[in-house]
Amino acid sequence: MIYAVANQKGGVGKTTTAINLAATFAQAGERVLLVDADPQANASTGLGVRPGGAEASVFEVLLEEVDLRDVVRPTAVPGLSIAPASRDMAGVSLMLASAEDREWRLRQALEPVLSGDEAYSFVFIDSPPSLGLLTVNALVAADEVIVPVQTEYYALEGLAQLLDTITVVREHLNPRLRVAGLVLTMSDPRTNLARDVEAEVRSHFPDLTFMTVVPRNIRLAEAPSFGVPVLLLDPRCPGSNAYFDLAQEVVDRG
Amino acid sequence: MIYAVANQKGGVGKTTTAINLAATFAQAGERVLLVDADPQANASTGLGVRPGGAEASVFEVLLEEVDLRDVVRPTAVPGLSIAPASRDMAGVSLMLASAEDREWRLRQALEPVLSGDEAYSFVFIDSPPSLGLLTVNALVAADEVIVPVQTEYYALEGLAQLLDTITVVREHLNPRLRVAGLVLTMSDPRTNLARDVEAEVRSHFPDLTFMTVVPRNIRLAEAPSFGVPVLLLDPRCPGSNAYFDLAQEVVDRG
Ligand SMILES: Nc1ncnc2c1ncn2[C@@H]1O[C@H](COP(=O)(O)OP(=O)(O)OP(=O)(O)O)[C@@H](O)[C@H]1O
Ligand SMILES: Nc1ncnc2c1ncn2[C@@H]1O[C@H](COP(=O)(O)OP(=O)(O)OP(=O)(O)O)[C@@H](O)[C@H]1O
Ligand SMILES: [Mg+2]
Ligand SMILES: [Mg+2]
Repeated sequence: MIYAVANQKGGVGKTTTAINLAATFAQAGERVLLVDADPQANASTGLGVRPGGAEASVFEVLLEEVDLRDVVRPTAVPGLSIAPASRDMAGVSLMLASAEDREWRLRQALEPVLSGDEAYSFVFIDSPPSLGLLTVNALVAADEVIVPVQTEYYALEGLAQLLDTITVVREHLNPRLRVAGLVLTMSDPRTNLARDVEAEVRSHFPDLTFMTVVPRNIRLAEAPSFGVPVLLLDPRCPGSNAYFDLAQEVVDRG
Repeated sequence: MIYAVANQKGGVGKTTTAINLAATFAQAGERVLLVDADPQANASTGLGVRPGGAEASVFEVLLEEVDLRDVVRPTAVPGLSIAPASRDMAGVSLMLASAEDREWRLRQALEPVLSGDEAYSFVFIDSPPSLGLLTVNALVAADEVIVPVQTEYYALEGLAQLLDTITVVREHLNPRLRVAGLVLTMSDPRTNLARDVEAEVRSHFPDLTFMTVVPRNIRLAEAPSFGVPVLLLDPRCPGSNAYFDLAQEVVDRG
């Protein structure tokens, strides 16, 4: 099962959700791959993998210069591997402007790792804060989309546009694509704002919104500086518990 | 004086900084224009201007279909006008891919409003969370760049790349461009993470980092839902005070 984690609004918890969901599935014994499709390479550094340097990344994979299997690296979590991003990826949409299959590159690259002895049972794709070619590649490669929604006003604004984009991708590029769900993130239930935004999201999208709400929890923001998911830093903190519950819900809906 | 507010990391406070600095200068009696160069159009909605609809936006200005003066609208703050964004702007880099002057479109559009009776003394440009054509247009049009830096780990990661991009723009497109400063945002001084990140930013960029630190303050997140800057919602809250101090520092460094 391939999940894209996407939302063009910046800073809503895409990378945090991708890393911590992937780690929770790996800890449950699954073989999991995290693909970092964001030139910021936050998912890579959040798992202790430094971008740059001589090694190839998802960038060369999209240009079809190397095979995805040649860029995959292990992480601190047994069972979780990562295909790291690189800064150069920011230029990929101009470099592939004339390629017929430009939206399909990531999906084609993933084909070989989805079957056989070494197959991954779960793939998570972290995407950048935009609706450009990298996010489209993630949506074309995915079976389902997980949409983190920060419980703040601006995050509400972009939801309709994102769901429109997902519909367009489903109609023209990937008929199997469906929305796994919206996950409310960084929620501070003591504030009216978080409660109001949550109520509004649940009333507009009652069936699409996960019951699990990820609370604002400093341990989630601290974990990246140690290069590990939060469940390795502090397995009993509210952040770890929330992503464990979310993983359970994602499987139940799957 | 034209200020671009830029950082490719998402959710670090670009829109919040652009709106509240612009409003603070307007309240001090200056004629101020806020240009929304982000297809998310958060600066527009944060000032009560709904994107979409029949009216033209910065999108048509960049395509040279209309004059900037024809899209400028008043806001709830006397002295502050806005040139709103539109969702369609997400496609502008492909639409202008073959235009020789594609990086100069915003700068050319601003020329007429910088002199004469109706001239603006300050222009703030809000940019999207990427280093694509829209952000480059903001950097080419600007005299100075204000860089919001959230006091969290991932926000540190992208700083070097952003400063590299600013150097490239200065060398090839806009020789006058300089960095006004880095402003630490959403800081919760009770956490080690915020203190550590602040210490790291100040040690790496001692002269570039503003003394003013914008604290995490719920009023800043609530103001956009009322379509007003925080100084109209709650003039004495920590958010309003911080942006007043920051405006003072920006002027002192100018
Ligand atoms: N539930 C949470 N509680 C506290 N901090 C969080 C939480 N989720 C994410 N963060 C922190 O908030 C910041 C933004 O999160 P993150 O980088 O995951 O968002 P993003 O959507 O991937 O951003 P971008 O749009 O730049 O890709 C990060 O510093 C992260 O560590
Ligand atoms: N100092 C602050 N205290 C509390 N909330 C804040 C503060 N600054 C910004 N916010 C809120 O945090 C969220 C992110 O801020 P904002 O949208 O301004 O960032 P941005 O960098 O413009 O995001 P994007 O990358 O999507 O353009 C918004 O919901 C905003 O209201
Ligand atoms: Mg991210
Ligand atoms: Mg913004």
